[in-house]
Amino acid sequence: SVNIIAVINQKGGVGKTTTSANLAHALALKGMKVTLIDFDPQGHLGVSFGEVKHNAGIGEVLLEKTTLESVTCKVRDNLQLIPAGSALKEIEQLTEGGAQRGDLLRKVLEVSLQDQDYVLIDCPPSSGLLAANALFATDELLIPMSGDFLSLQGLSHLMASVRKFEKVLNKKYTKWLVLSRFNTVRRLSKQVLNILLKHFPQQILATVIRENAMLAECPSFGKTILEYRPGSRSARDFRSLADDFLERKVMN
Amino acid sequence: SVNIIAVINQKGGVGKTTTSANLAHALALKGMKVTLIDFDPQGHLGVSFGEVKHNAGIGEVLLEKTTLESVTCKVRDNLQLIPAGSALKEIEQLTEGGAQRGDLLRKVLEVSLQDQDYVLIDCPPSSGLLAANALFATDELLIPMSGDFLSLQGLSHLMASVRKFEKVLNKKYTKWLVLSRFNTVRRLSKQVLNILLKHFPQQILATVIRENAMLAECPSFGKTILEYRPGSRSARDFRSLADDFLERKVMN
Ligand SMILES: Nc1ncnc2c1ncn2[C@@H]1O[C@H](COP(=O)(O)OP(=O)(O)OP(=O)(O)O)[C@@H](O)[C@H]1O
Ligand SMILES: Nc1ncnc2c1ncn2[C@@H]1O[C@H](COP(=O)(O)OP(=O)(O)OP(=O)(O)O)[C@@H](O)[C@H]1O
Ligand SMILES: [Mg+2]
Ligand SMILES: [Mg+2]
Repeated sequence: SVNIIAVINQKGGVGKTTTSANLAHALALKGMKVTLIDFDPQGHLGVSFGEVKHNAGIGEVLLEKTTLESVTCKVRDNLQLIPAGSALKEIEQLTEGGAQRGDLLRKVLEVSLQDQDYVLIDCPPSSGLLAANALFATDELLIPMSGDFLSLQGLSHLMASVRKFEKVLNKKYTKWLVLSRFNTVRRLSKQVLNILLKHFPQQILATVIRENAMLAECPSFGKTILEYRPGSRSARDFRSLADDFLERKVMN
Repeated sequence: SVNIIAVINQKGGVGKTTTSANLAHALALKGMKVTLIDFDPQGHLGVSFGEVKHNAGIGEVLLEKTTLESVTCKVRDNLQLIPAGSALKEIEQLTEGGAQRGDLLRKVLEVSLQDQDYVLIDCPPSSGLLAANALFATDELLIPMSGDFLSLQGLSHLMASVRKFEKVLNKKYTKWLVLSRFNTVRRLSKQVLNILLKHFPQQILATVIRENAMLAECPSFGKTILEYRPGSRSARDFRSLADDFLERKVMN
């Protein structure tokens, strides 16, 4: 059965979109069937694949204006993308419907994408109805973290909201941390890593994604790092992260 | 009369909080009377000044649970902070009140802080009711930008929403870009700067804030760069940015 994973962290700029795009492509190159959902109205996941023209996307599907199949684009072998769509921002501001407003995505995914191995949901940097929909729809979280203090603060904020969802929905999330934008020489990065190892034992994926200009460049070509610089350190980082993800290989 | 400025960019992690905290302190050290408002429910501006204990803040004031004076904290000479407060996140999800939901902050600031020279509002990475409140309440925008492609994409998204507000509210914002987290050796950073100079002539403040580990470290001590490493390159960057801000000195 399909694994649905939210790539989530309400702290901005920690590498959610970069992790979603490049990890998904690395998994697809290893033969996994992967679907990406751009759940951020900014639409940066679509941009990272050169898919900028789509007006309709997951937003329109959740508002029942169209079907999921009609907005699903095959972007690479074994990899399809469901763009954000111009209506996605309206979900954040829905005022009618109470708690059901958080359950829209789960209802759609319950009957779709069953032929896939993985569905990755790239979440926006906020804790509103879009984040709630992602948390209702999934049991597994991939949490990109950058190696700095405010990112650590953000993590404790995220954990508090995850715990609330666990209580209300009576479930327990499997949580994986990914160290992204990691600067291996900075003292602060090492300190942050030590704190994370203490508080999240056996939950930090073994490969660290190092800070590298190429990762900031490749979205401007609509390419992932695996095709922009396949022989680079960063491409190796993501291939190795894909292995860890599949084998649940963590740092000790 | 008081200048109210929104430090805004819905793209996450571009340096909104870092710019707010350090610029405000640099202005205060030059004798300006400055008030910071932490308008992000994450509360990272408060954390950057070591102010973590406050339960009540601007959120409670907007919901009319308390007064502005009672939540205003003097944090340094000439510098006061209005923390986020635990209720701020509720503003994002207000369902009653229509357009008035966007006007809450303006109404409060209209009758407050008149003795100040500057009020800086640190905005969250989203485009919901909190961003709307900041845009209703101010005529001037300070837009931190990091030197990478997705940040450029984010800027065109921001400009589109700013234009909508200008039309609906029938006003024109003064806009200043600040290059933050700038990596002076990266080719991409220079390319982004050239694109910005073309599209935003006379609107980019002359001083670039360079990427430096110290700026990521100082929030962990509850200090600004001006007091953590007063002799450092980054402290000089912010003192110089404060001069540009006061004199409207831009890049040519
Ligand atoms: N390892 C890395 N090395 C260098 N740059 C990176 C790395 N990871 C991400 N970036 C760059 O940093 C910026 C932020 O990353 P990204 O947009 O993926 O974060 P995000 O968490 O999705 O942001 P948002 O909160 O706005 O959704 C982007 O410009 C991206 O290209
Ligand atoms: N010039 C810089 N050099 C090094 N690190 C920086 C610099 N500016 C900001 N940072 C670090 O980058 C991270 C993001 O910056 P910051 O939190 O200020 O951005 P933001 O736009 O306020 O983020 P959010 O969108 O989550 O509100 C922080 O950990 C901060 O310490
Ligand atoms: Mg993103
Ligand atoms: Mg911030």
